[in-house]
Amino acid sequence: FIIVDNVHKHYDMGEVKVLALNSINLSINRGEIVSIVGSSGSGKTTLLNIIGALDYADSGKIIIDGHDLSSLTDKQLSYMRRETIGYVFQNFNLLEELTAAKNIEMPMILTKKSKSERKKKVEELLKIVNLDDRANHKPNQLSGGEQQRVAIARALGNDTKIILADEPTGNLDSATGNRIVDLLLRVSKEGNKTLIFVTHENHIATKADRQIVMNDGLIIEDKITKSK
Amino acid sequence: FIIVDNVHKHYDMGEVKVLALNSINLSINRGEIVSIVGSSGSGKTTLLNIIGALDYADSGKIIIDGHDLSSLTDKQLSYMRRETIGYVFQNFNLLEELTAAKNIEMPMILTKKSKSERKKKVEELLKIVNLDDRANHKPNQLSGGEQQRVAIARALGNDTKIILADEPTGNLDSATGNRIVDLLLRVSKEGNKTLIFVTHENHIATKADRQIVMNDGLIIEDKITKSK
Ligand SMILES: Nc1ncnc2c1ncn2[C@@H]1O[C@H](COP(=O)(O)OP(=O)(O)OP(=O)(O)O)[C@@H](O)[C@H]1O
Ligand SMILES: Nc1ncnc2c1ncn2[C@@H]1O[C@H](COP(=O)(O)OP(=O)(O)OP(=O)(O)O)[C@@H](O)[C@H]1O
Ligand SMILES: [Mg+2]
Ligand SMILES: [Mg+2]
Repeated sequence: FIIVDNVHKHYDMGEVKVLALNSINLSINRGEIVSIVGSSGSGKTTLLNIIGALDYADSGKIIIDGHDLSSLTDKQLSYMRRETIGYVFQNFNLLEELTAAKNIEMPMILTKKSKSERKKKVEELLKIVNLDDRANHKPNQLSGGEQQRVAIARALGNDTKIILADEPTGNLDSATGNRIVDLLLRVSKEGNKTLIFVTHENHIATKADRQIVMNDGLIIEDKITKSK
Repeated sequence: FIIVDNVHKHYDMGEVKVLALNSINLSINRGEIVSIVGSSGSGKTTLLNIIGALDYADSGKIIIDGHDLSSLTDKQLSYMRRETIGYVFQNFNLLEELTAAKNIEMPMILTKKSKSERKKKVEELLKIVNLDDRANHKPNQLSGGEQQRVAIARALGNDTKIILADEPTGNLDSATGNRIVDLLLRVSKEGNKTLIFVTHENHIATKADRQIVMNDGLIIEDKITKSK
């Protein structure tokens, strides 16, 4: 369902070349739940950005739901980012000028949902992440963990086939963090979604069926943690 | 050394009043190492901001190193924020236009250090947080955990009597996170500094001598975890 085929990515810093991804090969089936762990700077976010069609590889193929990303038009890529992939960013990427409710609604605009359907979905999502009393707060009026929960709710609005979450519990206390990951797992299992989450917390990583370990731009381990 | 006396703080959201801190009383001695835990939205960042002289309480007293903060001039408050308190922000607050090295150097400008002393200190700090090969990257050219380490290095430059760290390991893998907290502990013990850190990771919280638990703007538990 997701194929990463011999992908390389580097960044140019003057004469120095930073190799972020070094020959990544990965194949993930529909409905699989995968955690990615690895040291700071090992390439986890870069890999997630490439799978999420937010960034390009220097070489290699990315195939998502049967589509080779390099063969899609800009319009088709936008559609994919909005309606096939839900993304929880490591730094949240919330719009500072919009309230929590409006931030959550954003990916649903330009879809077939009516205004009242969006409104209902936003209320539902605010409730699920325990932020119904923070709907009208803007990001700078929210705690770190509340901003993170807005980012998570936003990724769930379009019922996408793929959910990518980059350190979704980094700013959450243990109880809230566990609830949030269990929510992502439940939504994914019920919808046969493919869920890939990056985490540095071991008790969160072990909730996945499969665990990938990265180091220095390479996948150094890829193991099944649970048999279905 | 740090006294928080009957502090309250609320935010006005139209007709709704959000009570962020509800009658906080706290007394911390010089050289104490304190962790603060509590659920998302319980008031930890708000409390740290008030102790760090970055925000004001509605009522109550804050006394830092013998000074009642409400009696200080703006100039004296700036001095305190720069040379008495080192702060690691939950969202890093790095300057996007400056490199890692320049970000780390910032609090040292306007102090008595010469340009060459600052340069030497920045190199030392980059090394300590393992970012010597990332000195010239700007924040958007750094991974989440690398940005966090720049924020930590920046808080250490002025050898302040107080270090406040808000979720310093939120974006770090376990090995790096442990090293960073051990670094903060060592620097604090060697300099008889007062260290207060917020964390949601239990194995990090237990490294402190004393643990405070917050919930709904209140301190619900305050216990010594280690005898000296
Ligand atoms: N500027 C603001 N306006 C309105 N409400 C605010 C503002 N800043 C913070 N709050 C609210 O105050 C409460 C406490 O916020 P605070 O950032 O101190 O929580 P926290 O304990 O640090 O949470 P987290 O663990 O999620 O970082 C939160 O519920 C938040 O919504
Ligand atoms: N725009 C850029 N220019 C130069 N180097 C970059 C850029 N973006 C990322 N890097 C580098 O690429 C490497 C991988 O970054 P990435 O964000 O994928 O790491 P990560 O595994 O997500 O780390 P963390 O756990 O700290 O979030 C890092 O060492 C980083 O410094
Ligand atoms: Mg990352
Ligand atoms: Mg906080």
